Amino acid sequence: VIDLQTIHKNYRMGSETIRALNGVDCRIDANEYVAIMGPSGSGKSTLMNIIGCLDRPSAGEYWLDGQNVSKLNDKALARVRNRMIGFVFQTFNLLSKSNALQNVETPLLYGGVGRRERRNRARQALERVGLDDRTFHKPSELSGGQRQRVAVARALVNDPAILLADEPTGNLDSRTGEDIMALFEELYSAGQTIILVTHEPGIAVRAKRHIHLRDGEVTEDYLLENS
Amino acid sequence: VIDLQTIHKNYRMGSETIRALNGVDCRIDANEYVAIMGPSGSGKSTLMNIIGCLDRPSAGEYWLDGQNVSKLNDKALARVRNRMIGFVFQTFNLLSKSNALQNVETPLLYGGVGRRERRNRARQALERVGLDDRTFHKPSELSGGQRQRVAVARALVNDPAILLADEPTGNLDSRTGEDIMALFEELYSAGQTIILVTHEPGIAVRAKRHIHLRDGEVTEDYLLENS
Ligand SMILES: Nc1ncnc2c1ncn2[C@@H]1O[C@H](COP(=O)(O)OP(=O)(O)OP(=O)(O)O)[C@@H](O)[C@H]1O
Ligand SMILES: Nc1ncnc2c1ncn2[C@@H]1O[C@H](COP(=O)(O)OP(=O)(O)OP(=O)(O)O)[C@@H](O)[C@H]1O
Ligand SMILES: [Mg+2]
Ligand SMILES: [Mg+2]
Repeated sequence: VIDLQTIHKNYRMGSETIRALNGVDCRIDANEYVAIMGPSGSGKSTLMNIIGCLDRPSAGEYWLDGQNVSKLNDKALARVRNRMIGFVFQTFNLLSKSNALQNVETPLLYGGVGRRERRNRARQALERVGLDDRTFHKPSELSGGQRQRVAVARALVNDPAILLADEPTGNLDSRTGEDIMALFEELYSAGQTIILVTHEPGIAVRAKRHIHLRDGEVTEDYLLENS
Repeated sequence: VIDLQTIHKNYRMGSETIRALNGVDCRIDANEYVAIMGPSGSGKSTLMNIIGCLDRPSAGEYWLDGQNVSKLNDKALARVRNRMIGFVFQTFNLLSKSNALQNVETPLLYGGVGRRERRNRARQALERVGLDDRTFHKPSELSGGQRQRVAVARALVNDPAILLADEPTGNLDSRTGEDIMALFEELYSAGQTIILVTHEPGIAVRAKRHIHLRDGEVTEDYLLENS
């Protein structure tokens, strides 16, 4: 369902060119559970942004669910993204003027879901991440781990086929992190495709396939033995 | 050097009162290395903000280096903070319009350090966290872990007596996280007081004393055996 062909992403900084992704080939089928790992700055978030249709490659092609994403205009791209993809950002990217409930409702607004159903679905999503007692708090009135969980709830509320999670437990204690991983397990069993970036081996071990990045290139890509 | 006496921090949300800190007593001597741990939402960042003079308690007293901090006005508080404390925030709090070098220089500006010395010291701090090739990047042009390291560099540049680090390795792969922990070890050996919040046992084990929080209260406070 995800087919990346020789993907490059370059940034021009004055006279220098930074090759954030330097020729990445990668195919991920539906209902796979993949962990992307690698050193700080190796291109993980950049790769996630391209998979998540939030950014376009400098070169190469990206086929998502049989469509050549690079050929879509911004409006069509946004529609595909809203329909298929849930994204947990490394830096959360919550709306600071909206409370937790409103933040989680956002993807449903875009999908044209009615007000009452939006409210219910957002409430349920917050409940699933243990935040039903924080629905009316704004991000500045939440702890770091609570903001992270609002970001997770928002990514799930639209029941996306593909969940992309960039360091989803980075700010969570082990028990709360476990709850989130258990939630991902449920989604995976229900048929979702899960791609997560993590630097924690204890988290990565839950995935079925590992992809390692270094300096914008894939250095390893393997299935886990006993999974 | 840090003496917290029956510290309370409350937030009023409509008719409800959230007790982020519910009677915390805690004394930390100079040149201690403390790890604060606890579930998401237990009050760790709130406690750090009070220790770091960024927030005032709702009740209780805080004596820092022999001064009753609660009695200082904002200007005097800012002076004490700038002189004694380096803070790595859980959400980095970098200036988005400034590049890495300018961000790291910020505490030195406040301390009235001359331009050339500021530049050199900021450059050195960035070098110590492995970012000498990213000095002119703005936060939006940096990876999550690179932003985290800029936040660490900024906290160190003023040679503060007390380093407060809230989840300083949350966005770092293990090798880069190791480099940061080795840096903290150096500072500790040089006499600094280090207080870090972490949820990773592999990081916490480097500290000499552990304090556990739950629901705004200290539930455990012990020295590590073989340290
Ligand atoms: N401005 C605020 N208004 C209302 N409640 C707040 C505010 N700031 C924090 N809280 C609440 O206070 C509690 C403690 O927050 P704090 O940020 O200290 O937790 P934490 O231990 O750092 O959590 P985490 O590990 O998730 O970062 C949380 O339950 C949070 O929702
Ligand atoms: N807008 C930009 N302009 C210039 N360079 C950039 C930009 N965005 C990212 N980079 C660079 O591209 C490289 C890859 O960034 P990316 O965010 O993908 O890394 P990452 O693997 O997610 O790292 P981390 O684990 O620290 O989050 C980094 O070296 C970064 O400095
Ligand atoms: Mg990243
Ligand atoms: Mg916190």
